[in-house]
Amino acid sequence: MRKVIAIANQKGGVGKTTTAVNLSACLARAGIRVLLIDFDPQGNATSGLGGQGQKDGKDVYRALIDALPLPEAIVETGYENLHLLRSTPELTGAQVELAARSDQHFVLRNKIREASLDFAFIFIDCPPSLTNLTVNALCAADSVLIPIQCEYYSLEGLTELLKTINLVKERLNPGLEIEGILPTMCDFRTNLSKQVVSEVRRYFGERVFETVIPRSVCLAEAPSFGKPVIDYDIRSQGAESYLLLAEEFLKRYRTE
Amino acid sequence: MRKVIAIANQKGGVGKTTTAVNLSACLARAGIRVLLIDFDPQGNATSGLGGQGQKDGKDVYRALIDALPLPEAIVETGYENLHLLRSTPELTGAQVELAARSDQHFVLRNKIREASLDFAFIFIDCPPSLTNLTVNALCAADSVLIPIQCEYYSLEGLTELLKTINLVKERLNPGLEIEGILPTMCDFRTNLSKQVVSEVRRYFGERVFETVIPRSVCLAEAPSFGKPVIDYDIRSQGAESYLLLAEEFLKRYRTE
Ligand SMILES: Nc1ncnc2c1ncn2[C@@H]1O[C@H](COP(=O)(O)OP(=O)(O)OP(=O)(O)O)[C@@H](O)[C@H]1O
Ligand SMILES: Nc1ncnc2c1ncn2[C@@H]1O[C@H](COP(=O)(O)OP(=O)(O)OP(=O)(O)O)[C@@H](O)[C@H]1O
Ligand SMILES: [Mg+2]
Ligand SMILES: [Mg+2]
Repeated sequence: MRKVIAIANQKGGVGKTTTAVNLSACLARAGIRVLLIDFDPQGNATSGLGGQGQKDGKDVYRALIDALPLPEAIVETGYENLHLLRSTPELTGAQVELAARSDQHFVLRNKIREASLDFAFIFIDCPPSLTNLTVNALCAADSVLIPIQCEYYSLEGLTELLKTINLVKERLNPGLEIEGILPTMCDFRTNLSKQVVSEVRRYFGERVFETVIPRSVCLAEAPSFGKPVIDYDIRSQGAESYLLLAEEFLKRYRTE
Repeated sequence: MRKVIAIANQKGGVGKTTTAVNLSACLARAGIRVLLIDFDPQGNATSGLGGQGQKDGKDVYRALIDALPLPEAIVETGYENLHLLRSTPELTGAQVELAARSDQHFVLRNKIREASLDFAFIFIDCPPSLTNLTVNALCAADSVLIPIQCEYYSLEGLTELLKTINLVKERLNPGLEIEGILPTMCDFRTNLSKQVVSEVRRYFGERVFETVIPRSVCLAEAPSFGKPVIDYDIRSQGAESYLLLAEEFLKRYRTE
């Protein structure tokens, strides 16, 4: 069984990278082989796992544009079962280069398909935009995990994102499903968070994860040490919530 | 005197829109004529001022691509002295259409120049990316205001952004300056915020605003009412900090 999951939302700063890094790390800790693809030129998932600044030419730009085989571009992270395809700022240039190709939407999908990788889950951390990098990720994915901040602007952008997902499903990737909507940075002392979560559950019902990620400063501190939060402070609320999310996530697949 | 200021940072969720809406509103309240251009297809600055959903065809896409004269596209906001050029999701399509033009980087600049607008300040709220929408804004601007969250990922992206700004300054817009770096969402109870602010001040010295914007839930609540925070709750810390920022900002220009 292998599943490819894009973590996407064009709204900025909603917890895409934090979810990509920490969900992958929790699953890897449970003994599951996971690959994290950093598909954002900012490279936050790369540095969140301590992988930045290496000059060995192993990164997603080289794999996509210079045809470096995926198994050669993928690196270890120092965390058992967790592997990484790093991103670099050159990936910004890939937007233009991909657009010139006849298979422009399927470059990443084809790359993953041609390499017989033995990961149970492949996560793709997307940039905050609906340009062809995110479209490539949606075409490579079996499903989309959508983090949303418990705030107004984030809620507003959800309709636009779902429109784009439906378009990709209709025209490019009929198998694309929604993995779930994940409320993040929730501060239940405020009415705003309570209102947004209840509105999202009313609207999207079953598609919303039961697990809600609280605002927890450890989640913002851990990246400066290049560590997932379970390695930085496993007793923190942030770590606990992502461990719970990993459990809820696995329940969906265990039965298969 | 007229000054065009781009509010930009490719890192998502750092407070670009919140700064664009609230700094504009505070300056307008002080009697200064201000135009806010929403240059993000997400349209958060438009809805932050209650301007979303109008079907009158007055928006930045129509002005750029269909050649609607700027004075006709600009609308009032209900706040004296504050005018808005709305954004719509079609702006996403403009990225491709702009790229096909010979003057691709200067379409917004030329549009502003050909309309003799009588605003003291024109702010441009940018999307979270370094694509040609942000480049257009940097080419139209006299200076760039850079909000940064008091967290690690935001700090990391700053170097990449400054590289892009220098490239635009060298090749496209020699007059481009840095208006300032604005620390936002600071929670001084945490070491993380203290460390990031002190690191930014050490690195960038004078270029960092003295005013620091605290994390204040009113700033996240106000947009759901389509109001700037000074209209939503003027006694809140969020409102106070943006009024202080407007004062600090004006001191730079008063002397001229
Ligand atoms: N639950 C949380 N509690 C506290 N801080 C958080 C939480 N989740 C994320 N953060 C912090 O908030 C900021 C934004 O999160 P993150 O970078 O993961 O969002 P993103 O959606 O990936 O952003 P971008 O749109 O730029 O890719 C980061 O500094 C991160 O450390
Ligand atoms: N100082 C603050 N205190 C509390 N919440 C804030 C503050 N500034 C912004 N916010 C909230 O944080 C979220 C991100 O802010 P905002 O949308 O302004 O960032 P942005 O940089 O414009 O995001 P994007 O990259 O998507 O354009 C919003 O929900 C906003 O309401
Ligand atoms: Mg990210
Ligand atoms: Mg914004």
